[in-house]
Amino acid sequence: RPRIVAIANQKGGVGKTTTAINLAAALAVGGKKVLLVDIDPQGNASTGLGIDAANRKGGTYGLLAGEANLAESTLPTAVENLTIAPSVADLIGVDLEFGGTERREFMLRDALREQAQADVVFIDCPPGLGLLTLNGLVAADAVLIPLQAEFFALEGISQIMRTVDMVKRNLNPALEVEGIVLTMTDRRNNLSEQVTNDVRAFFKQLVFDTVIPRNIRVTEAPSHGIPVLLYDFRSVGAQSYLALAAEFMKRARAK
Amino acid sequence: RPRIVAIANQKGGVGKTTTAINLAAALAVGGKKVLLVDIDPQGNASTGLGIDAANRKGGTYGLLAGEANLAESTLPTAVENLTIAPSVADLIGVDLEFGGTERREFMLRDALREQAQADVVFIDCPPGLGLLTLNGLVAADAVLIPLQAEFFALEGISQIMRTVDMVKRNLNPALEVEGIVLTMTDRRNNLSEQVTNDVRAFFKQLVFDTVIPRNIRVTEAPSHGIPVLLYDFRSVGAQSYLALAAEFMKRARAK
Ligand SMILES: Nc1ncnc2c1ncn2[C@@H]1O[C@H](COP(=O)(O)OP(=O)(O)OP(=O)(O)O)[C@@H](O)[C@H]1O
Ligand SMILES: Nc1ncnc2c1ncn2[C@@H]1O[C@H](COP(=O)(O)OP(=O)(O)OP(=O)(O)O)[C@@H](O)[C@H]1O
Ligand SMILES: [Mg+2]
Ligand SMILES: [Mg+2]
Repeated sequence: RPRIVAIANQKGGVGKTTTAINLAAALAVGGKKVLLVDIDPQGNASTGLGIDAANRKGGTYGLLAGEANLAESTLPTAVENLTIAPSVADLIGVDLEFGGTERREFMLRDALREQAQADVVFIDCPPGLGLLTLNGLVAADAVLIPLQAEFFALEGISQIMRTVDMVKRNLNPALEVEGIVLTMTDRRNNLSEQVTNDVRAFFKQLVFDTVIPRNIRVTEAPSHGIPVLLYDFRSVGAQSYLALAAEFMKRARAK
Repeated sequence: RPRIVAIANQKGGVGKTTTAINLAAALAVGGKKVLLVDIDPQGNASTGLGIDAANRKGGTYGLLAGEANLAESTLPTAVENLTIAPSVADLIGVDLEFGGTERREFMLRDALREQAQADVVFIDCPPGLGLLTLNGLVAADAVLIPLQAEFFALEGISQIMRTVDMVKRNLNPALEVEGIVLTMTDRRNNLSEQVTNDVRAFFKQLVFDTVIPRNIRVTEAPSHGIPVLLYDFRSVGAQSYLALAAEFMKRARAK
């Protein structure tokens, strides 16, 4: 059974999608079979991996609605060992459409029950704490929380932690925190260093040693539809995600 | 009657809150009476203006739920002429709590009907296109769209434009696009320049001439609970928001 990890943080623009794409790719080039499930209506992970909107069929909406199984919803990517269940625009209406249904938080969990062909599954969640993010947290064994090294993002960390606790108590008792990954850090910037120090002091070993510095090559890669590892292997961004993948595996083995 | 402007973009982290705080402050120091309505459960605009969580009473949740009127929900800020209706944590549950009610998209519009004491009202919307953002768009005369000069943000611009069209057709025929504001631009960065050129070529005069460059003082100000104008008046960030305020007024007069 694959390990299912949701990548979530209600704060917008903190690097959820960038971490989903590049951590998944780094593990895949390392020989792990990885599936990326994109449940963000924006579909940035799907576009960032070069999946044309026309090829997405029912995508993850079909999975949630029970109209298609995982095998039918999954596509290959430009990266060997990395497959994706892409996002489609219909995801926008999920809160209002399924908000009143019985198993509304369990739709993704039920759809991923048959999954066998991967070692790791990552779920890229949208910003906010709506029904899509809840589905991601209920389907997951653990949650990885990207945290931008800035003030507003730091303010929001308690909200995602409270939500994880609520989900663990009421919907998914097995849910753990995989860890917190500091993103867009900048050693020359006092605020970034301060946020990094505060987060390590408070959350201790929950915080990955590996940080992802702000790096222009990371922002350029998705416009070419490939992960930064394939776009510029020597860049600080690519090397940081390789280091993150190694630490991810080390921490997973230690559990 | 004040002009009501929603600040919205479903893409996360593009500078909605930063623009809401600093544009509102720039207009206030210029002598306009401005009210900022924070309907984002994260409450970054409220914290960024120094409003302690303990002083927020029912906040904008009370407004939406019809439990308090605007006068009861509004607080002064450190900036003369700028008041705020702050966010409270109860906003998190609005989609599920009010998703099935009759006038679910009109709750904020109804609450702002009595508003008289301001020249301009800004509504800071959360990321995503949930019920809170819909309430912001239905209550507004116009929508201001901050757009980060990066690839994923550019990809999402068509989604917010489609949503604005839908709201205009079905819920708020008076809704206009106030304009698109390019944020976190960097003239030394090809991608940023390319996004800026693409957006101007496509959206033409909808795009404000004023851009907001990436500026570290902008990220530092909220940790002191004040707008960048009060934190570092000479900074590029402060001066850009003053220029944006001047252009905002010029464009509003021209309408
Ligand atoms: N290490 C980095 N260095 C530079 N830019 C980065 C880095 N990580 C992410 N970015 C950029 O920051 C922006 C936000 O990142 P991303 O879209 O991955 O965040 P997100 O949390 O998925 O956003 P949303 O909340 O909208 O889903 C993107 O334009 C991305 O290219
Ligand atoms: N001009 C700028 N220069 C540098 N940093 C900026 C600038 N504008 C915003 N930021 C920073 O970028 C981050 C995202 O901005 P902000 O929180 O205002 O975006 P948002 O769209 O409101 O996010 P959300 O989608 O979570 O509501 C914040 O940490 C903010 O301080
Ligand atoms: Mg994302
Ligand atoms: Mg915001």
